[in-house]
Amino acid sequence: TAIVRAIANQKGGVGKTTTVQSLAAALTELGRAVLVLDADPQGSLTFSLGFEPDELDPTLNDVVTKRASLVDTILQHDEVDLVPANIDLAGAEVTLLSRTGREYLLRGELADLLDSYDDVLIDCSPSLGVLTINALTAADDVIIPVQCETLSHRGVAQLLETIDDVRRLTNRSLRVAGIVATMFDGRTNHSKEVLADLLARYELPLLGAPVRKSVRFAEAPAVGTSLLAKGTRVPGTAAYRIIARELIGAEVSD
Amino acid sequence: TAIVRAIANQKGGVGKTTTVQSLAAALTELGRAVLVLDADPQGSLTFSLGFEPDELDPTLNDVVTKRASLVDTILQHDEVDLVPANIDLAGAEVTLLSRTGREYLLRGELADLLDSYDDVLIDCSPSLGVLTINALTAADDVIIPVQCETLSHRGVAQLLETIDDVRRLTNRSLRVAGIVATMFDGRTNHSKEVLADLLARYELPLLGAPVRKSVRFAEAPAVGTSLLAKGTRVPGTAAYRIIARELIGAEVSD
Ligand SMILES: Nc1ncnc2c1ncn2[C@@H]1O[C@H](COP(=O)(O)OP(=O)(O)OP(=O)(O)O)[C@@H](O)[C@H]1O
Ligand SMILES: Nc1ncnc2c1ncn2[C@@H]1O[C@H](COP(=O)(O)OP(=O)(O)OP(=O)(O)O)[C@@H](O)[C@H]1O
Ligand SMILES: [Mg+2]
Ligand SMILES: [Mg+2]
Repeated sequence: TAIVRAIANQKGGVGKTTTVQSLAAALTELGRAVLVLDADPQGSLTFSLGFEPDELDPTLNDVVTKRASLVDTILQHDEVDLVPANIDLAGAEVTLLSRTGREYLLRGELADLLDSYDDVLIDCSPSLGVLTINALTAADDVIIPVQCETLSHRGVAQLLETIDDVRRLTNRSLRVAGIVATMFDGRTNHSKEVLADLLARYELPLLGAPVRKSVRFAEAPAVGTSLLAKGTRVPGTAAYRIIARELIGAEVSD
Repeated sequence: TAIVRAIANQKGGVGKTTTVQSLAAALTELGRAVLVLDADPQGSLTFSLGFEPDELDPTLNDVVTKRASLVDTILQHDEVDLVPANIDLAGAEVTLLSRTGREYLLRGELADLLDSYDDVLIDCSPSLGVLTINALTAADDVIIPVQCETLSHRGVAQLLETIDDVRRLTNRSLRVAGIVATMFDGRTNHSKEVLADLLARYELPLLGAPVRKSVRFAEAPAVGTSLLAKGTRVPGTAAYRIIARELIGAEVSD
């Protein structure tokens, strides 16, 4: 049965979407069947996989409004299967506000799909609202991408508090898999200092190796496929491959 | 009477907070009295000005829950006056959901303060929720920071649609001042191509000059003051000074 992982950090622009797409591609290379789920009304993951979010029907919002089931929304991409999202999803906070058990929507919908995949990766929006709480309630573990800069570091304490709440209230077995250090700039001390402080302060494991900054990552979303699938060789793609192997417990043999 | 400007882009991590802090410092240098308002539950602006968000009382959330008026929350900093925020503000979406005229809260609260300042800058969170709608309803104009990368570019069309809605429904005179190109990397073509495409596609003015990437900006929040106030000389600080002059119609004489 699939392992469900939420990729979350309410700080914006830290590499959540890039991490989901890159890890999904790396896990596919290792022969795993992967479903990715876009839980961000921005639809960045949907767009990064080459789809035009506003032209899709149904999407995750149709599951929230009960017009469709999750399996009806699944799109196939050369790398992975995708549950897409678009801006309609911005209404989810209000749609779900008074619904009993609103935190368990994703967990319930994913239950029937767990036998069809090895990994489910959920891309969260930059907020701790109802969609991110749904992702944390549905997940077995959480991966926290952190840009190694002061402002991104601050949100981690808040996120860990929210994870504690979820573990206490809606998902007793939720674990933190660890931190992915994204957009790492090895040339400056700032990245190194922030990373060292982060790991010491929160006693969280660093997954694999830091992912180095490369403009190739910023260019990739325009062509609708991950750097890994394109065969682009930058230090960052190797780092994501190491992280994927570590997540599934495979021997790292790079 | 003060000009109210909302600094908004629902894409995360594009430099909204950095732009508010840097422009505020540049406007202060030009002799303007500036109030900045943190409308993001993350409290990044509050933190970047050297305060510890969780220790503050009252904050913007107390204005939302009617425990305090806006003027009660104002903190003085060597550069600017600040209306602070912390994570309590994450409850605003729910608190305001059924309140009549909920979009006009900030505009109403700011009305008494407009005679005390020349500029009010509002730092928005990475979402198009009720707090950002409040900022757009209270604002005279909107400044859109955009990181010159594909994923950040996508959100601009959505934001312009939301601005059109606000102009039609709650703030007839809202203008778009223009785009601030943040974290510009002059060494690669990607930044240049995305910027050129952005300006052509949306027919928006580019304010001043692109703000070049520098790790100094990522380091600044840790010391609680802007690069401009510290006297750090990087291309980015000069760009923010040019943008500030352009905003107030002053002769650019660098
Ligand atoms: N290793 C890297 N090197 C350089 N750029 C990167 C790297 N990883 C991601 N990026 C770029 O940084 C920007 C932010 O990344 P991304 O959109 O994945 O972050 P996010 O956390 O999902 O943002 P949001 O909070 O808006 O959902 C994107 O333009 C992306 O292409
Ligand atoms: N010109 C620049 N060069 C390099 N780094 C920068 C620059 N401007 C901002 N940064 C850094 O980039 C990161 C994102 O910037 P910032 O937090 O201001 O964006 P934001 O849009 O306010 O994010 P959020 O969506 O989370 O509110 C921060 O670590 C900031 O210090
Ligand atoms: Mg994202
Ligand atoms: Mg910010």
